[in-house]
Amino acid sequence: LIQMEALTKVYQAGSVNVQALRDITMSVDSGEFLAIMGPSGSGKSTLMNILGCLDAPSSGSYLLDGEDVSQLTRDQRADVRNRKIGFVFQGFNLLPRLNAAKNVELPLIYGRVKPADRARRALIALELVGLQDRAHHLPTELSGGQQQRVAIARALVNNPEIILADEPTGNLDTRTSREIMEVFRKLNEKQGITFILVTHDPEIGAATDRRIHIRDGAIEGDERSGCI
Amino acid sequence: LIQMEALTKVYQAGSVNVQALRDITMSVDSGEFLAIMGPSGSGKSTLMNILGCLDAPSSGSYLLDGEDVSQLTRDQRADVRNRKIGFVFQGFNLLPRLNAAKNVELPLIYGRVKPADRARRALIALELVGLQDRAHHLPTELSGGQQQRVAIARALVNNPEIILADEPTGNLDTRTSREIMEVFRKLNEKQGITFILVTHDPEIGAATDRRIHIRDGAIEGDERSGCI
Ligand SMILES: Nc1ncnc2c1ncn2[C@@H]1O[C@H](COP(=O)(O)OP(=O)(O)OP(=O)(O)O)[C@@H](O)[C@H]1O
Ligand SMILES: Nc1ncnc2c1ncn2[C@@H]1O[C@H](COP(=O)(O)OP(=O)(O)OP(=O)(O)O)[C@@H](O)[C@H]1O
Ligand SMILES: [Mg+2]
Ligand SMILES: [Mg+2]
Repeated sequence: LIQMEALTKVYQAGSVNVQALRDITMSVDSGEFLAIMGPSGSGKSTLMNILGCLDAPSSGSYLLDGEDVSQLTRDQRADVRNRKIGFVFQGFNLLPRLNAAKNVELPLIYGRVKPADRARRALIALELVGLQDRAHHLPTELSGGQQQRVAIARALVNNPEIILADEPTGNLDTRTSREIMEVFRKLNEKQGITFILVTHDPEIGAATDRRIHIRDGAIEGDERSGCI
Repeated sequence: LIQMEALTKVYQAGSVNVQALRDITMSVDSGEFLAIMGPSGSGKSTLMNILGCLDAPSSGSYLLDGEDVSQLTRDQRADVRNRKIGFVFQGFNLLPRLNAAKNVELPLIYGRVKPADRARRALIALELVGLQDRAHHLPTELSGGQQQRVAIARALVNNPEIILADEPTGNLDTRTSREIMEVFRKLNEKQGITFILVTHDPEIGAATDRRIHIRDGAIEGDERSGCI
């Protein structure tokens, strides 16, 4: 499903070059459930942005479903993203003037789903994350963890092929984190959705099948559960 | 130092009343190092906003250094806040057009510190959180955990009486979290700064002297380390 080869990403901040990703080669099969882990600043969100077609690499190639995404135009990338990928951003990125339900509906508007169906599907997604009673609250009227869960519901609502979640439980208590992981697992098992989660939490990492470890922009480990 | 009596906070979202805090009575002595813990949506950030004089309660009283803050005007609250309190927000709240150093300098501008001293003190604060090499990056040029650390540096730079930190390690890996907790502990021991941390992380909670547990807007537990 996903194949990255010798991928690099260099940022320029002022007069300095930041080598955010160095020579990343990795592959992910359809239906996998894995975590990307590593220290703060190691390149996890940068990698997720490229996986999610939100950003282009500086060099190297990224094949998604056999298609070379690094060669697409911005519009073509946006189209791939909207059809195939659900994204939970590290900063949630909710639209401040839309309530929870309307934020969750956004991917369905792109897919030209009728209003009544959008509202129904958004409510189902909010129920999955335990927020049906907050459907009409604005983001500013929600707790940090509730905003995070709205962002998760928005990523699920379209039944995408792949869900990329950047620190999806960073603002959640232990019990809510486990509930969210159960939701992810069910979607993975029943609908075959591929999950790539960025996390600092070793407990979340342990609940996945495979962990890719990143440090200073490079992969330093790739291990699966059940192997000793 | 802090005394809350029968404090409540009710929000209105649309036609519904949300009872975010119910009858909170608690006191904190100068120099304490404690955590506020509880499930997502239980009222922690609401309590922090009132402690930090960013918001007023719906009823009840809040005495800070013997002064009834709930009766102050908005300007008077802002003055207390700027002099006495350093705040790490759950959402970081960095100014997007200022780089890390300039964001950290903000509390010193209020205190009318000279530009050369501001720059020096901001750099010291950034060194404490390991980000001296990112001083000139904008928030958008920083990782999530780096933005969180800039927010922490900004809260420290003024040597306030009290530091309120809402989920200060939510975006940090284990090692960086421990380094931040060491910085907090040193400031508490050497300068007597009072620390109130909101956290979901039991490891962070275990590293404090006292934990106040909140559920559905009410205090359901208040326990200290070293007592059985
Ligand atoms: N402006 C608002 N209007 C209406 N309801 C609000 C508002 N702000 C917060 N709430 C509600 O008040 C409750 C407490 O919110 P708060 O942000 O204090 O929770 P929290 O404990 O910090 O949660 P988290 O751990 O998820 O950050 C939540 O149920 C939330 O939906
Ligand atoms: N637009 C940018 N310009 C310059 N440098 C950047 C930019 N965005 C990120 N960086 C740098 O690239 C590195 C990797 O950032 P990234 O956000 O991928 O880290 P991360 O692993 O997600 O960290 P965290 O766990 O703290 O969220 C960091 O050192 C960061 O300072
Ligand atoms: Mg990140
Ligand atoms: Mg909160």
